[in-house]
Amino acid sequence: MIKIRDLKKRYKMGDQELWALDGVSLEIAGGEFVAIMGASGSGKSTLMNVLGCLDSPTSGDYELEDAAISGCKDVELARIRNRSIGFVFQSFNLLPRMTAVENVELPLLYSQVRAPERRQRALAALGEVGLAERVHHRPNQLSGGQQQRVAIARSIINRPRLLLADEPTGALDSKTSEEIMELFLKLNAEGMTVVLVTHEPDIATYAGRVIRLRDGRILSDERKKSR
Amino acid sequence: MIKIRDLKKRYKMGDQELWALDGVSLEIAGGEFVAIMGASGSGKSTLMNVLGCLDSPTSGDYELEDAAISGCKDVELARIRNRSIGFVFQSFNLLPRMTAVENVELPLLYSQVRAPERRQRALAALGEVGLAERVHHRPNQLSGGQQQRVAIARSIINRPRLLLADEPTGALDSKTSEEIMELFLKLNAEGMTVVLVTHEPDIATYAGRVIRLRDGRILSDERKKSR
Ligand SMILES: Nc1ncnc2c1ncn2[C@@H]1O[C@H](COP(=O)(O)OP(=O)(O)OP(=O)(O)O)[C@@H](O)[C@H]1O
Ligand SMILES: Nc1ncnc2c1ncn2[C@@H]1O[C@H](COP(=O)(O)OP(=O)(O)OP(=O)(O)O)[C@@H](O)[C@H]1O
Ligand SMILES: [Mg+2]
Ligand SMILES: [Mg+2]
Repeated sequence: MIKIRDLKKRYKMGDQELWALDGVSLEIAGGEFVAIMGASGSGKSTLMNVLGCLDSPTSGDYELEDAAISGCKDVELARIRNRSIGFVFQSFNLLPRMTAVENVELPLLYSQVRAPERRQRALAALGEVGLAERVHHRPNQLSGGQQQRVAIARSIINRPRLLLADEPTGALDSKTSEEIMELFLKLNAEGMTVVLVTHEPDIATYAGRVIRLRDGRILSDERKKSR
Repeated sequence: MIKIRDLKKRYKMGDQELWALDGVSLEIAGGEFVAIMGASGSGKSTLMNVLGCLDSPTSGDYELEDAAISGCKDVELARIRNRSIGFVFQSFNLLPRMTAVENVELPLLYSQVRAPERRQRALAALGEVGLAERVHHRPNQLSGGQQQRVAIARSIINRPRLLLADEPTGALDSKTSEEIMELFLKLNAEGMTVVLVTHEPDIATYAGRVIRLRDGRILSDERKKSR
């Protein structure tokens, strides 16, 4: 599903260069559940942005479902993103003037789904993350953890083939975190590939494989022993 | 230092009412180190906003250092906030067009400190949170955890008497979290009162007292046994 080879991402600031990704190579098969860990600033969100077709690498190759991403034009990237990828951003990125249910419906606007079905599916997704009673609240009327859960509901409403989640439980208490991880496990069992960034070992244990980054490179890549 | 009695905060949405705080009473003495815990949506950030003079309660009393806050005008509240309180917001709230060091200097603009000393103190605060090499980056050139640390540096630059920190380590890996908690312990030993919201038991153990909220009320309030 995902093949990246020698991926590099350089930021230039004046005459300084920062290699946020410094040669990352890995393959993720369809249906895997992968956790990405590493210190603050090690390149996790940068890697997720490249995987999510939100950012292009400085060099290296990226194939998503056998399609070479590196050569894609913006229009093509947008199409791939909307149809195949669900993304939970580290800073949620909700639209402040729309309610929870309107935010969750957004990915369906690109599809052929009509308004009544969009609304019903968005309400169902909000139910799945425990927010049935907050559907008409706007982001500034929601707690931090509630905003994060709206972002999660939005990311899964299209039942994407690939879910990229950057710290999806960072703002959640342990009980709510477990509910969200059980939801991801269920979607993964139904075929969705899950790649999630986390700092918490308790969250990483839900994954079948843990990749650790350090200074823009892979430090280790370990699969769980099968039971 | 802090006395709140029967604090309530109601939000009205159409004809629905939501009591985010539903009768909270507590006292915190100067120099304490308190952790506030509770499920997502239980009222923690709402309580912090009232303690930080950013929001007024619907009813109930709040005395900060023996001054009755409930009756204050906005100008007076702003003066108290700037001089006595440091605040780390759950969503960081950095100014996007300013660099890290400019963001950290902001609280000193209200004081009599001149520009060269402001710059030197802001650089020192950024050093204390491990960001000496990111001082001229703007927020969108920083990782999530780096943005959080800029917010922390900004909150302590005035050496406020009261530090209110809402999930200050939420975006940080465990090593960086420990460094930040050691910094808070040091400032607390120097006399700063610390009230921090956290979901993580490992972070709460740094505090001498843990207050748990549920549905806008205090569920429990326990002090650590002294050693
Ligand atoms: N402006 C508002 N209008 C309506 N309801 C609000 C508003 N702000 C907050 N709420 C509601 O008040 C409740 C408490 O919110 P608060 O932000 O204090 O929770 P919290 O304990 O900080 O949660 P978290 O751990 O998720 O950050 C939530 O259920 C939220 O939906
Ligand atoms: N636009 C940019 N310009 C310059 N440097 C950048 C930019 N974006 C990110 N960086 C730097 O690249 C590095 C990696 O950032 P990234 O956001 O990928 O880290 P991360 O592993 O997600 O960290 P965290 O755990 O704190 O979220 C950081 O050191 C950051 O300062
Ligand atoms: Mg990140
Ligand atoms: Mg909160």
